[in-house]
Amino acid sequence: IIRTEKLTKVYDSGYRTVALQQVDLQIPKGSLSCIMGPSGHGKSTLLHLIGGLDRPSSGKVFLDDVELTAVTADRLTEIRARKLGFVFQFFNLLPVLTALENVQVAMMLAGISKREQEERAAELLKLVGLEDKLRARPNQLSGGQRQRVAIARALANDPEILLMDEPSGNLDSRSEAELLEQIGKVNAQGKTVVIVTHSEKVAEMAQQIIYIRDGQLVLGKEIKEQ
Amino acid sequence: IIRTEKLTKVYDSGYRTVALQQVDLQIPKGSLSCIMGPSGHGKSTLLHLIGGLDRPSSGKVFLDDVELTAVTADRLTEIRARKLGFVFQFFNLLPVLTALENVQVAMMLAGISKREQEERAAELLKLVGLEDKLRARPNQLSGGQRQRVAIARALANDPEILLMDEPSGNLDSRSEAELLEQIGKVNAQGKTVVIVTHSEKVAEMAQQIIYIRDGQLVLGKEIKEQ
Ligand SMILES: Nc1ncnc2c1ncn2[C@@H]1O[C@H](COP(=O)(O)OP(=O)(O)OP(=O)(O)O)[C@@H](O)[C@H]1O
Ligand SMILES: Nc1ncnc2c1ncn2[C@@H]1O[C@H](COP(=O)(O)OP(=O)(O)OP(=O)(O)O)[C@@H](O)[C@H]1O
Ligand SMILES: [Mg+2]
Ligand SMILES: [Mg+2]
Repeated sequence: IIRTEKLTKVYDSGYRTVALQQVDLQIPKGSLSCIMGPSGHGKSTLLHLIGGLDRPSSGKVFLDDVELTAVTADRLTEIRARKLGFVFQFFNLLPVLTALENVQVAMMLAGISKREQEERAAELLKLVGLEDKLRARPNQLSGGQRQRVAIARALANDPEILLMDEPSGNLDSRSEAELLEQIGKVNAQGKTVVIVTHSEKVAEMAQQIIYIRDGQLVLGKEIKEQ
Repeated sequence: IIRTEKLTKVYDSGYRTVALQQVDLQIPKGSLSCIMGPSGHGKSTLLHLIGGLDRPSSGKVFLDDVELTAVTADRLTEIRARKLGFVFQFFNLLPVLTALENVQVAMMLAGISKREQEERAAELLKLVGLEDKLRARPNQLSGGQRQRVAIARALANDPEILLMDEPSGNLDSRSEAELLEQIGKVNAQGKTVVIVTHSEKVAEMAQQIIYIRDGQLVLGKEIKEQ
């Protein structure tokens, strides 16, 4: 279970922007939630705070009763490595590594043998349709292929919680359907999934829609008016 | 009008991939075309070759009867600066420049005064809903905001031909609808528009759908079978 209390993020690097204000939400264990809302209104910011990749200006984030906003940086790194898989909106692949190596990197802290890492990475890349591209580097891959490497990497350490920022933004409808099938399986195994998305197809799978406008949580009935 | 003859692109940097083979197509002046097809099958490659941003392995590209594949690099740069606006799949914004400056850069070769550049850039950014972000740098912008800066930049030199690689991949449905409205207006002014897209909404506006699978042009009736 993921929980936030009065989560607030203000950027002030010469340009003051209130990206998130007073967000209170609950994500039950094993659920599939979608974060939706207009461009620039705080969705990626929220996902990064939930995943402990960034610190809020004020407010708290709880992951399985551990207050992420109160632990040390080392403890945070260890929790993320063990429990979280993150797909970034722009992938953040390492340009000098191959697709296979990019996926293996996510398994480094988990005590898996190098041989087993390679096998598992190859398996995951096959799952997302990239078996012919194992040794390709990101600049030799199409936009959607890079996105799929990022997805494979997020699944690599078999995380309890999968956080995905617009995972099908660069995928055609068939690749998106295949991805949704994979996500459905992962969720059926009991994993908690949170997806930022603009896609109606992805939203159809959600048990909960978290709607963010102007950095604030918008409740059910207000969405219909927009 | 844009025309290609037996357009072929093979990548061979240690990983041989036939990205495009023998593509023959025609894009009438003032039309709106969409390039669609599965992820990794050659759409971005095709758009880059049409826009003279890359050279084919064999075959020809004609832009208004000028053979892009035969002219000098300087002439190609001049044609692109005068006639083309390009939106990249991953934007290619300059990280050290603000949103305003990124849009102004596209006007540098067109002999427009600096003052006029600033006014026009501000106008275009306002058009895509970014009037509050003129002095923000790309790393201070959300994914969809960066995409919109890239779109404003492509419109900056008032190009005859607008080439866009998945321009709404990071936009919510409302921002996408606003973008489509803008594209409709640009097309109504007589500009030729070619859009790589996975979006059905964008495809609905097209007079021609160019379907690419496995690097080859797929004709109308074959699409329905997939
Ligand atoms: N520099 C390169 N070296 C080797 N192969 C490459 C290179 N660039 C692209 N490719 C390959 O060319 C093929 C076509 O890529 P392209 O980017 O045109 O696909 P796309 O249709 O735009 O895909 P997407 O919808 O995912 O963006 C892919 O298989 C890709 O791996
Ligand atoms: N480092 C930063 N400095 C200043 N402002 C920032 C910074 N990062 C993000 N912002 C601002 O915070 C707001 C929310 O950004 P965020 O990336 O969360 O939006 P988003 O909902 O994910 O948008 P999109 O759908 O376009 O990806 C935006 O107005 C953005 O300009
Ligand atoms: Mg975002
Ligand atoms: Mg592409």
